[in-house]
Amino acid sequence: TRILKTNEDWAGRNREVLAGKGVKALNLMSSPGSGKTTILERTVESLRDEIRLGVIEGDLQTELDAERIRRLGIPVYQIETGGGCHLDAEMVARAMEQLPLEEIDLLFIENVGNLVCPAEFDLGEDLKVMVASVTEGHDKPAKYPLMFREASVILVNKMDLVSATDFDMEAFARDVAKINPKAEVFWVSAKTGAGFEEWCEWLKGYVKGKP
Amino acid sequence: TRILKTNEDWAGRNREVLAGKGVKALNLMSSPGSGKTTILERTVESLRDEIRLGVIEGDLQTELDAERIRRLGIPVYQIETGGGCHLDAEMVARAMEQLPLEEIDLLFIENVGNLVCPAEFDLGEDLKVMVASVTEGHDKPAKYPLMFREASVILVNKMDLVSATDFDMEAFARDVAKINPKAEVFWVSAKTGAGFEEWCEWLKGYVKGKP
Ligand SMILES: Nc1nc2c(ncn2[C@@H]2O[C@H](COP(=O)(O)OP(=O)(O)OP(=O)(O)O)[C@@H](O)[C@H]2O)c(=O)[nH]1
Ligand SMILES: Nc1nc2c(ncn2[C@@H]2O[C@H](COP(=O)(O)OP(=O)(O)OP(=O)(O)O)[C@@H](O)[C@H]2O)c(=O)[nH]1
Ligand SMILES: [Mg+2]
Ligand SMILES: [Mg+2]
Ligand SMILES: [Zn+2]
Ligand SMILES: [Zn+2]
Repeated sequence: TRILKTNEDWAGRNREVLAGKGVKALNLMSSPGSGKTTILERTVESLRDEIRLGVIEGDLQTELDAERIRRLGIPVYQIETGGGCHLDAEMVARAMEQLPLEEIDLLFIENVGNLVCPAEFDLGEDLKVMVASVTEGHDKPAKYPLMFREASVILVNKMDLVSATDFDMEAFARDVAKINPKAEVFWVSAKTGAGFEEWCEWLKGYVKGKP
Repeated sequence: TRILKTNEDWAGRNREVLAGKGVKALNLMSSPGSGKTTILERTVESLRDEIRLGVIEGDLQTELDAERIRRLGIPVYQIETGGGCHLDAEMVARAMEQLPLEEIDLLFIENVGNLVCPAEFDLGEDLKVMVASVTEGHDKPAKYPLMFREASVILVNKMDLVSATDFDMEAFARDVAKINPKAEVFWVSAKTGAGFEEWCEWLKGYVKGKP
């Protein structure tokens, strides 16, 4: 009989395949429009000469995000879920088959924009990275705690707009520390490039450092 | 045997109860942090002398949103889903039992911040109203079409920030027209009050006009 693979099975298999090819994978999550793709664009432009990068994009519909990454000349594959509110490990396994993994050191998986369930589905990634935008308000860690708890890195984006909002950086940082004291927090602007030196340094250390 | 009520059963029952008490109900949806609660605050301040208002709040955790509405002195009940990414009709039925419906003309149900599945669950409301923030980008109707298709009203919020973003109003309006040409679109700022006269006029007409 055909035993339906669980998400854990697929995730475990993905992790083996990626480890076998020496590829580090990050699962990038946020609300819709927090700036995941814009952050990827600037990250690729900063690191492409030092690290071999690849991207798997996840959306309900369209290739819009993959097209933005494709313009940068790195391998990218677009998953269209058709309506599903998160990526799962089987979708990612299929996408991995379409990418030249032996030519990639660091693979970003941009998940569907959703601050709830993507954090519950292991894709086979090494780490979860989330983006929070200052325009969304500083109460999101308290109101949507799961993803903030699961993330190893939190990028607080759109800092160029912070003075035009009532975003309270201290309240946000306090709530994050309560939920996930070990999280690495970067305050960035994908528009102006603020904070990207620190973020890219962290990425380089992560790719080169970890076994 | 106890037959498990489906969501449709609960929604139908809610609709009967609300119609019986002459209450109109709107299901308010958006991404996290688009401004649903801020829009409700300003709407209540503008209309409380003309229309008897009530609110059901839906979040994963905390009473933060209900506390903001309670300060305005109208009936409000907070649903905490614990982790669920959308409200369902049974949760709303329980919440309705906690509200003085005979004292309410217009009931807002603020759904969990999520641009995907809340649009798939009928709560027993009359209409779906969604909020899109200019800070999220103008590509959301194309990328997350379901909710834009289901909404009768679309409030484009944070217009006070539009010149600080690359939000293309024409592209957004074109994409909305492709998906849902009948949708009523209001361009508003819950911060400055821009567009609220039109929105509140529409609400008054809706509450007074419809059978
Ligand atoms: N002002 C400002 N705008 C930004 C910044 N980063 C992204 N944006 C804008 O935010 C909007 C959404 O950016 P995206 O990168 O498409 O967001 P996303 O998280 O990838 O969105 P989805 O994939 O649809 O969930 C666009 O209009 C961007 O131009 C930033 O640092 N500052
Ligand atoms: N500049 C500006 N900020 C706004 C506007 N409306 C809301 N905000 C801000 O946006 C952030 C989120 O607003 P909320 O009203 O809490 O958003 P929400 O959709 O209710 O969020 P959730 O319930 O957590 O999904 C807060 O920091 C608000 O101050 C607006 O019109 N302009
Ligand atoms: Mg994107
Ligand atoms: Mg709210
Ligand atoms: Zn989901
Ligand atoms: Zn859901």
